[in-house]
Amino acid sequence: LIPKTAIRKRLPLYLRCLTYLHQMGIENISSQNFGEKIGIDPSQIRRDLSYFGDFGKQGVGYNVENLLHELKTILGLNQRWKVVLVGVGNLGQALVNYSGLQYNFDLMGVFDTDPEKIGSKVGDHEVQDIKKVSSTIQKNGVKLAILAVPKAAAQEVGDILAASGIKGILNFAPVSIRAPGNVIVHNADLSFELQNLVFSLIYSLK
Amino acid sequence: LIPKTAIRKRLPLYLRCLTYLHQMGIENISSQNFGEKIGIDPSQIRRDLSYFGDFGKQGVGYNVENLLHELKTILGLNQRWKVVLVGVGNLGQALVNYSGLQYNFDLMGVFDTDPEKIGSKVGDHEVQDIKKVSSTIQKNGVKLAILAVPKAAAQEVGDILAASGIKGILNFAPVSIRAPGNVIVHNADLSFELQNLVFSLIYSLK
Ligand SMILES: NC(=O)c1ccc[n+]([C@@H]2O[C@H](COP(=O)([O-])OP(=O)(O)OC[C@H]3O[C@@H](n4cnc5c(N)ncnc54)[C@H](O)[C@@H]3O)[C@@H](O)[C@H]2O)c1
Ligand SMILES: NC(=O)c1ccc[n+]([C@@H]2O[C@H](COP(=O)([O-])OP(=O)(O)OC[C@H]3O[C@@H](n4cnc5c(N)ncnc54)[C@H](O)[C@@H]3O)[C@@H](O)[C@H]2O)c1
Repeated sequence: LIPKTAIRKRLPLYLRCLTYLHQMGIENISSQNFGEKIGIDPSQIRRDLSYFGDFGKQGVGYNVENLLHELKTILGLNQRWKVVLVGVGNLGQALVNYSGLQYNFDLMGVFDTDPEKIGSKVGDHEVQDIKKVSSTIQKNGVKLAILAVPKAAAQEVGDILAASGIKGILNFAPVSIRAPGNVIVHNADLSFELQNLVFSLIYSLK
Repeated sequence: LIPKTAIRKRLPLYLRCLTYLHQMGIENISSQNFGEKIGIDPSQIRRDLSYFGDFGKQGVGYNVENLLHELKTILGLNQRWKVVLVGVGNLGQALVNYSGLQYNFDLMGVFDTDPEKIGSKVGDHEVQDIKKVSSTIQKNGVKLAILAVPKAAAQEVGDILAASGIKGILNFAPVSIRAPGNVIVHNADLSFELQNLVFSLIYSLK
């Protein structure tokens, strides 16, 4: 059995790092260098990856492109995922237009309660009334939702999504929302990105 | 000497997890449970934390509030950091209004090139012309910048920031920007948050 935490926690870090290495045109990387970049013991990396197959070559390390492709397959990113977005304010509009989402995700609809916004176009999408989100989720078999509504509306909208059959919610509102056991909620927090920058800065100033 | 990667990579994960535990009202956590939640070997956690002092109690584990406070001090988050934001479009406006940034960061100014935006108010801030960013950075000793401009403008604005004395850039534009050796660039990518949600979903469906 693959240890639960490896999948949930370490493999995404490997994938993120490999994505950057690939963008930088790096072809091979040793488990030593790889470990150094992501802060994980190289022997742990080798153990994690050996569950899935034999990707590294003695003395050469891992081929970045090949490993990236394998990891994407293992982690379900070689298929596309349908997503709905609820809350088409500043953050929602920035997400609708963001090119980075197009690689693995198909936005099936964007929803809001503001009568001024409903019917208007954001990117390629027409803003729909939140009343229509359940039928969109059920008709298209949508599993994922992005929640970009104000704090006060987050729980109520989370309940609507869970009742419609959504399985995963990426919540941007700065509040923890309760969801039934079969729905996974991840809280996104951009201030952690800024905190990470501070850590790197402090360490490098030493 | 504290191993370089621990600071850079693992401690932020500890901090993020502790922040959620604290929000949930959890008082103590064993290194075993802690490791399970973040996907890091409990003995690695104990080794990392022992560099900084003796925080855990035999049999009880770590006190969440106390450890959170200690980690914040170690990682420089017990002080406030000055930040400037460049690019006050959809994403920039969502960031200016985001309550999560107020805990550790002071926004010293927001800047854009769009004449329609310059002079207008976003949250508590008046949008300033990008021409003024250098003097704001130098006058206030600002170290951090958030880059929320289109891809095409990212490198040019990055150069202005580096020349003004900025030490860390959080870049949201979907392009890698070059910066001098004394400037750290972190690329934020919200689609990784969505990818993380997919990993959790796939694993829990098994
Ligand atoms: N986690 C982060 O890093 C981060 C960063 C920025 C903003 N935020 C948060 O994201 C959320 C959105 O921020 P914003 O700047 O876009 O806010 P905004 O006010 O511009 O947009 C919110 C949108 O949600 C809509 N809405 C309100 N109630 C709704 C409901 N019941 N159903 C559907 N739509 C509803 C509004 O009509 C509006 O269009 C806020 O909660 C904010 O705190 C989080
Ligand atoms: N990394 C992520 O997860 C993520 C998510 C959403 C959007 N984005 C990216 O963030 C950026 C901003 O997105 P948005 O939706 O807010 O775009 P937007 O077009 O709404 O806003 C861009 C702003 O930058 C300003 N600008 C352009 N050139 C400038 C310059 N030289 N100096 C100062 N300001 C300048 C524009 O006037 C505009 O106000 C884009 O590059 C987008 O791809 C990234």
